[in-house]
Amino acid sequence: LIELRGLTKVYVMGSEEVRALDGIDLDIDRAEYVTIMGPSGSGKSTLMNLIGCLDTPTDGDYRLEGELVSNLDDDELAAIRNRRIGFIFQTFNLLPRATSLENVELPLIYARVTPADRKERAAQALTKVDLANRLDHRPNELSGGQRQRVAIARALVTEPSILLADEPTGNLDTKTGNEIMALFQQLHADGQTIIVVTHDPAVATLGERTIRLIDGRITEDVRQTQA
Amino acid sequence: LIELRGLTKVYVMGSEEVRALDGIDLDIDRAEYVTIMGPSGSGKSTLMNLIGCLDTPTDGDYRLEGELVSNLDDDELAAIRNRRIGFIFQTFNLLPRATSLENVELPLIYARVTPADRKERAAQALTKVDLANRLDHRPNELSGGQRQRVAIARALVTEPSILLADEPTGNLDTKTGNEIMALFQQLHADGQTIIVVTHDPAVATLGERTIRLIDGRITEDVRQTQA
Ligand SMILES: Nc1ncnc2c1ncn2[C@@H]1O[C@H](COP(=O)(O)OP(=O)(O)OP(=O)(O)O)[C@@H](O)[C@H]1O
Ligand SMILES: Nc1ncnc2c1ncn2[C@@H]1O[C@H](COP(=O)(O)OP(=O)(O)OP(=O)(O)O)[C@@H](O)[C@H]1O
Ligand SMILES: [Mg+2]
Ligand SMILES: [Mg+2]
Repeated sequence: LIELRGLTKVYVMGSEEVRALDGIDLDIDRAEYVTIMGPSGSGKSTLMNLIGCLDTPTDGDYRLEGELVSNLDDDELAAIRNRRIGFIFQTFNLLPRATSLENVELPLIYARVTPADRKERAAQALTKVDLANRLDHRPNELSGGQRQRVAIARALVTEPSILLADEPTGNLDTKTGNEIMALFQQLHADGQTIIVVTHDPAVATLGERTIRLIDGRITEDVRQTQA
Repeated sequence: LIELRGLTKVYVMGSEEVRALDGIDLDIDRAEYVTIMGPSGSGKSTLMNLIGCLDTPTDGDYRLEGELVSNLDDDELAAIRNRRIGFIFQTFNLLPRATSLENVELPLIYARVTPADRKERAAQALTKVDLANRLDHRPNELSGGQRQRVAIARALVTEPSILLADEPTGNLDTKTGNEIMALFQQLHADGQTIIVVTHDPAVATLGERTIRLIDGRITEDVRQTQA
């Protein structure tokens, strides 16, 4: 499903160069559940943004279902982002002037779902993350963990075939975090591909395979042996 | 040092009422190291904002060193916020167009430190959180955990007598998180008062006392017995 070859992302700042990703070779199959760990600043979010077609590499190739992503035009990329990929950002990226419900409806607007269906599906998604009583709150009227859950509901509402979650439980207590991971598990059971960046070892073990990044390179790629 | 009596914060939304804090009674002594835990949405950040003089209660009293905070004027409140309290926000609240160094210098500008001293102290604070090689980056050129560490450095640079940290390790890997908690420990050893909101039980045990919030009320207040 996902093939990365020599994927590199370099930021040039004046005379300095930051190699955020430094030659990533990685294959992820359909329906795999992969977790990614690594120190702060090691390139995890950069890698997720490239996989999610939100950014382009400085060098190297990214094939999605055999297609070279760099060959796709803007419309094709937008279609992939809106219909196939659900992205939970490390910093949530909610629309500040929209309510929880409106924020979660947004991907369904792109998918051309009717207004009545949109409202119902968005309300269901928010109920699944235990925010049924916060539908009309705007982000600044929500706690940190509630905003994170709105971002999660927004990513799940389209039932994406690829879920990319960048530190989805960072602002959640253990119990609420477990409820979210159970939702991911359900999605995986339905055959979807899940990639989770996490600093929490307890979350990392929920995947079938854990990849470690240090300084923009993969240093470890371990498949959990399952009973 | 800190006395809260019947502290209440109610948000009115149309015909609904959200009781974010519902009658908090709490005493915190000088040089105490307190951790606060509780489910997402239970009122932890609201409590921190009130203690940090960033918000005012709907009801109840807050005495800081015996003084009723509600009786203080804007200048006195600003003086408390800028010189006595260091605040690490759950959502960092960095100036987006300033560099790491400039963001950390900001509290020192209020404290009327000379430009040369400011730069040096800000650089030292950033070095302590392992960001010496990121002084010139702006927030959008930093990883999530790097932004969190800039927010931490900014709160520590004034050597505050009261440190309020709202989920300071949420975006950090275990090793980096331990380094940050070691900095807090040093500050505490110097006699400062530390209050940390955290979802991480490992961080909560570093305090001398753990308070639990549920639905805006304190349900538990446990002093760790120390060897
Ligand atoms: N626009 C940019 N310009 C320069 N450097 C950048 C830019 N964006 C990111 N970086 C750098 O690239 C590196 C990787 O960033 P990335 O956000 O991928 O890290 P991360 O692994 O997600 O970290 P964290 O766990 O803290 O979220 C960091 O060292 C960061 O400072
Ligand atoms: N401006 C507001 N209007 C209405 N409700 C609000 C507002 N701000 C916060 N709330 C509500 O107050 C409650 C407490 O919020 P708070 O941010 O203190 O929670 P928290 O314990 O810090 O949660 P988290 O662990 O998710 O950060 C939440 O249920 C939130 O929805
Ligand atoms: Mg990141
Ligand atoms: Mg909070």
